[in-house]
Amino acid sequence: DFFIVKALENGVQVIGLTRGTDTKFHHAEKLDQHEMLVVQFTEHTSAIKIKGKAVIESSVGQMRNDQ
Amino acid sequence: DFFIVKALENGVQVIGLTRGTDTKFHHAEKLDQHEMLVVQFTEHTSAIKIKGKAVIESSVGQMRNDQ
Amino acid sequence: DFFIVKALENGVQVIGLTRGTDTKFHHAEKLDQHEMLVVQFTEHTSAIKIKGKAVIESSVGQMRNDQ
Amino acid sequence: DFFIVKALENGVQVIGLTRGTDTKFHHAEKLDQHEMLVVQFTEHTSAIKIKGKAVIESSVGQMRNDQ
Amino acid sequence: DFFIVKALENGVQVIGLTRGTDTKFHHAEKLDQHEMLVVQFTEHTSAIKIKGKAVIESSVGQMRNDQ
Amino acid sequence: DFFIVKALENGVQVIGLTRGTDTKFHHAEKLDQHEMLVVQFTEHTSAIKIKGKAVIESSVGQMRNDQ
Amino acid sequence: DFFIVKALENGVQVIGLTRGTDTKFHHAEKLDQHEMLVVQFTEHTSAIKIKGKAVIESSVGQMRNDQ
Amino acid sequence: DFFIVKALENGVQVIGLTRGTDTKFHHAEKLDQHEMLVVQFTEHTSAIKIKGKAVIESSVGQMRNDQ
Amino acid sequence: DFFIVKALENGVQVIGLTRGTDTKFHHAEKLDQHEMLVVQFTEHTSAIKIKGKAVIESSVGQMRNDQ
Amino acid sequence: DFFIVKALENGVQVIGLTRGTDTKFHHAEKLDQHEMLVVQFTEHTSAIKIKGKAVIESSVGQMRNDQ
Amino acid sequence: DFFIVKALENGVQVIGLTRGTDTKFHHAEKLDQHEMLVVQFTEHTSAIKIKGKAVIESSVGQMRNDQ
Ligand SMILES: N[C@@H](Cc1c[nH]c2ccccc12)C(=O)O
Ligand SMILES: N[C@@H](Cc1c[nH]c2ccccc12)C(=O)O
Ligand SMILES: N[C@@H](Cc1c[nH]c2ccccc12)C(=O)O
Ligand SMILES: N[C@@H](Cc1c[nH]c2ccccc12)C(=O)O
Ligand SMILES: N[C@@H](Cc1c[nH]c2ccccc12)C(=O)O
Ligand SMILES: N[C@@H](Cc1c[nH]c2ccccc12)C(=O)O
Ligand SMILES: N[C@@H](Cc1c[nH]c2ccccc12)C(=O)O
Ligand SMILES: N[C@@H](Cc1c[nH]c2ccccc12)C(=O)O
Ligand SMILES: N[C@@H](Cc1c[nH]c2ccccc12)C(=O)O
Ligand SMILES: N[C@@H](Cc1c[nH]c2ccccc12)C(=O)O
Ligand SMILES: N[C@@H](Cc1c[nH]c2ccccc12)C(=O)O
Repeated sequence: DFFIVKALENGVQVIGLTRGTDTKFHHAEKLDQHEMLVVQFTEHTSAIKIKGKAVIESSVGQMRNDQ
Repeated sequence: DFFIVKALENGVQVIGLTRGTDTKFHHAEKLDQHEMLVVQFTEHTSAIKIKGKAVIESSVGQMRNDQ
Repeated sequence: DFFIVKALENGVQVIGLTRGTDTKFHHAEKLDQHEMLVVQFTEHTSAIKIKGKAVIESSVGQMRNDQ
Repeated sequence: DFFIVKALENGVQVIGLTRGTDTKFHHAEKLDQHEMLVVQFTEHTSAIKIKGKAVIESSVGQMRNDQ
Repeated sequence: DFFIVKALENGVQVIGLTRGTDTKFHHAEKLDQHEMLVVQFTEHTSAIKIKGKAVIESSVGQMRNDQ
Repeated sequence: DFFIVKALENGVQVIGLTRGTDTKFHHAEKLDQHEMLVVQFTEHTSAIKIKGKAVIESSVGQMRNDQ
Repeated sequence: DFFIVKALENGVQVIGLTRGTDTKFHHAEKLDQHEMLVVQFTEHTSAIKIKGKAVIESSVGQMRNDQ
Repeated sequence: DFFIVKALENGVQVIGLTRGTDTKFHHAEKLDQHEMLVVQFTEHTSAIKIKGKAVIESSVGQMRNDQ
Repeated sequence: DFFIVKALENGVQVIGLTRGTDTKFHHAEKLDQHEMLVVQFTEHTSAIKIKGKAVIESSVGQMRNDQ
Repeated sequence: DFFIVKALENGVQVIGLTRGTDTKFHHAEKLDQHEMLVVQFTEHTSAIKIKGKAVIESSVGQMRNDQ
Repeated sequence: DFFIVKALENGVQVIGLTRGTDTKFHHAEKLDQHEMLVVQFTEHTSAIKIKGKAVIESSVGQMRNDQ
């Protein structure tokens, strides 16, 4: 399972939350406008938070938050 | 299996319920309006509760509660 | 296998029935109106009962009981 | 494999038949009108009987007996 | 693999035939009109015979014998 | 893999041919008109012959021989 | 993988060719007109020859040789 | 993986090429016009050559060489 | 994974390139016009080159080079 | 899982981020305009960043950032 | 996973990049105009670069760079 995030503004953050009994932030990848990040769920990442204006393209459909 | 939650207001909670004989809350991720959270079912999470106005996009379709 | 339950009124119950030779209630998650619960079948849950007005969205289609 | 049963009247029964060389009733879950039950085939259940007016929603289509 | 049988008259029989070198009847489930039976193929059942007026709903399509 | 056979006349035979180096008839299930038989391929059955007027419904489509 | 052969004339042959370094005929099933044969590929059969007028229905489509 | 070859003329050859470091002809099945041959890829056959006018029906589509 | 190559002229070559750290030609199958070759990827072949006018039919679509 | 990146300008970077507890850049492949790069997720790469004007073609759809 | 590359000009290069912690060029296959190359991802190849005018046909769609 993977999805694509495209930043629609500067300063978008794609944040990985830890897999396991604890749920903490382990990495925040900052994206400038137009940059794209293709991410998987992994052994260490079982939830992913997106802050800032962005478009997500995934197998369950598109989701955008700039409207 | 994963799905995407987009908060339509501030203070939305995405709550993980424990897998196993007991069913308890193990984590509540708070989302401000427009923030998006992509979550999986995991070894520790077998049910997920969403409080507050939000849209869910998943392989079984879209579900929103702001209408 | 998972499905989504959205409560259409207060006091909706999503009840887990035990897997195995016995069939008993092991957990009842109460939902207020508009709250959503995304649930899996698990090692402990092989049947799930929904009491109260709700909409179910699943891979076999939508089922609602408020009509 | 799972399917959804919605009771269209009070007193609907969803009956689990045992897996194995014998075929006996091991559990009958009673549903009041509008209640919904989502059930799997399991290690103990390889046939399921529905008595009373109900709608079944499954991967092989919908089946209702109230017409 | 499972399918759904709905009885269109009283006295419908859903008969399990044994898996293995021998082919014998091991169980006959009797259905009254409107009753529904959801059945799997199993370790003990590799052929299923339906006597009486009924509708079958399965992944290979619908089959009815009341026309 | 399974398919459904519906007899369109009395005396239809659904014959199991043995799996293995030899190919022999191991069982012939006789169907009266309207009776339906749902059959799998199995450890003992790798070819199935149908004699008499019948309709077959399977994942590769419908086949009938009464035209 | 299986397919269905329907004989459009008497004397149709469905011939199993051996799997392995050698390719020989191990069985020829004769079909009278209208008879149907549903066959799998197996441990012993990796090619199947059809002589005479027949229709094949399979997951890759229909093939007939009577036109 | 299997496909169907139908000969459109006499003398069509369906030739199996060996799997492994070497690529040699191990078997040539001759087909008369209208004969059909259903073939798999196998432990010994990883390429198949068709000489003469024929139609191939496979999961990747139809291919014919008589036009 | 397999695909079909049909030669549109004489002298078409279907060339197998070796799997592994080295990439060399291990076999070139020559096709005359209209001849068809159905080929798999294998333990020894992880890239396949086609020289000359031909049509490829595969699960990712058709590709021809004679236009 | 793989996807295709096509550079729409010179100097596009396709950057591999490490799999594991740490998330660092392990490789940046530079693309000139029109060059195409087809990339997989791997044991070492669980997130991939694209800087510069480019088009991504993947199983979850197309994503471009030049509009 | 495989895809097809067709060269639209002479001198097209299909370059294999190494799988593992390092990302280096291990092979460049040169294609003349109209030549086609069908390539897999492999144990040694986890990224593939295409230089020059070409068309890619893959399960995620077509991508060309000659417009
Ligand atoms: N640590 C949690 C992270 C998580 C995944 N899905 C969730 C849903 C809700 C809350 C937390 C989570 C887990 O692996 O299970
Ligand atoms: N602890 C429960 C959580 C759960 C999953 N699905 C459910 C459905 C209903 C009630 C509880 C649950 C379990 O793992 O099984
Ligand atoms: N304990 C039962 C629960 C159950 C699942 N499916 C059912 C259908 C009917 C009645 C009970 C059930 C079991 O695991 O098998
Ligand atoms: N005990 C039977 C139950 C059953 C499943 N499918 C059936 C079909 C017909 C009759 C009985 C059955 C079995 O496990 O096989
Ligand atoms: N005992 C047989 C039952 C059977 C399955 N499919 C059949 C088709 C024809 C006749 C008998 C059968 C077997 O397991 O193989
Ligand atoms: N005994 C044969 C039966 C068979 C299966 N498919 C066939 C096709 C043709 C002739 C015979 C067969 C086998 O298991 O292989
Ligand atoms: N004995 C051969 C039979 C065969 C299968 N597919 C073929 C294609 C061509 C010629 C022969 C064959 C084998 O198992 O491989
Ligand atoms: N012996 C070769 C046969 C082969 C399969 N696919 C090919 C493509 C091109 C040339 C030869 C082949 C192999 O098993 O790999
Ligand atoms: N020997 C190479 C062949 C190869 C496969 N895919 C490629 C792509 C580009 C260049 C070479 C290749 C390998 O197995 O990996
Ligand atoms: N090192 C991280 C990389 C990563 C994958 N998906 C992510 C999503 C968000 C942030 C980081 C990541 C991991 O393997 O899990
Ligand atoms: N050596 C890298 C090659 C690679 C695959 N996907 C990539 C994406 C970006 C950069 C490099 C790569 C790896 O196997 O992981």
